[in-house]
Amino acid sequence: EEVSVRGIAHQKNVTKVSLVGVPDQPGTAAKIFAGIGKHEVNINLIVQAEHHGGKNDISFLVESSAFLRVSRFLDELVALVGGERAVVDENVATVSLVGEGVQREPGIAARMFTALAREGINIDLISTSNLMITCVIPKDRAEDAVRALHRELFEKGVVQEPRLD
Amino acid sequence: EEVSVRGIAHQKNVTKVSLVGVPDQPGTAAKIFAGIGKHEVNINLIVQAEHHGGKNDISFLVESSAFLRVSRFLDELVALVGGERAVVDENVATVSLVGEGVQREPGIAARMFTALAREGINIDLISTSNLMITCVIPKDRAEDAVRALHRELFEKGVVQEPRLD
Ligand SMILES: C[C@@H](O)[C@H](N)C(=O)O
Ligand SMILES: C[C@@H](O)[C@H](N)C(=O)O
Repeated sequence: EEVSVRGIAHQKNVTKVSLVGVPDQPGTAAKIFAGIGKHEVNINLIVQAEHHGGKNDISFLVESSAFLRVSRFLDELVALVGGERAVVDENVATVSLVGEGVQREPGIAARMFTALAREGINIDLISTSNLMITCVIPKDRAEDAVRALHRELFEKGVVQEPRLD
Repeated sequence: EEVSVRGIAHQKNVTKVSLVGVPDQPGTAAKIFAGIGKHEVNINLIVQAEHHGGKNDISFLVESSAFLRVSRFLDELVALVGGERAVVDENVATVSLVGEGVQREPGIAARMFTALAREGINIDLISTSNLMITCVIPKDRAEDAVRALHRELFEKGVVQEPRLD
């Protein structure tokens, strides 16, 4: 199938919250997001990767304007699930490649990550779906990242030749 | 805005690979996915969450039929980036809620996670975009998960009242 990148999106008004060392057992994620829901805070991204010995970390992004509210109940949330601590980073932004099937082609993901690496931009979180690849990067690098991705993917042409399989 | 879940998707023919303890510096993710791309393996999901002291883990899902090929170059990939080890889990499946804006409403994420928790299903990975929330769960629980989500979100009605803000 032919994969093409339709666009590059980015968002700077986000703050990252990571609940570190939460128990890796059924119910933990439910309690966290039910707790956040009570405060009517909108979420931009939720990411959880590999567990380590019965514990895991859950990261989420909220709009920066909502972070003050979130910060008021963060300790309570960590205590509720028996986590170790909350880590906050306000210096983050998202940059996303958008297009049907972009995450399937390792070539496209590699080009995205390579374009960021060439600019010396460190990737903090990665989340994908069949429609987009999203990277969380330092906020002060967002414009450089968008420019680098545009150069790599649009100016060099990214519409893949239809595969013959 | 009114958020509604359009559907529930799941996929069982996937295998999880996690590259554990990779250096958290620019270029690591690029090398990994350029390496995978050389072997023409399609990826179903890429997830990376919080780093710990200069190291991070990157997890990805491949179609189970492609895993044999991946397993042949996995050690080389770990060595290429200076990671600690690769962890493989073939007993995984994905279950996803699909609908515009589903990840923004913590209520919907909470209902998804709560429906899984009630069935005693542990969530192994989480990845979201503005179109879907995907959970990686044990493969032998996929049908239970889909049934539980259907009951929670469709039978109880999930179209949210339009917000007045
Ligand atoms: C860590 C958290 O996701 C846990 N595994 C759960 O199912 O809720
Ligand atoms: C861990 C990995 O994502 C690294 N931070 C990178 O930018 O490639």
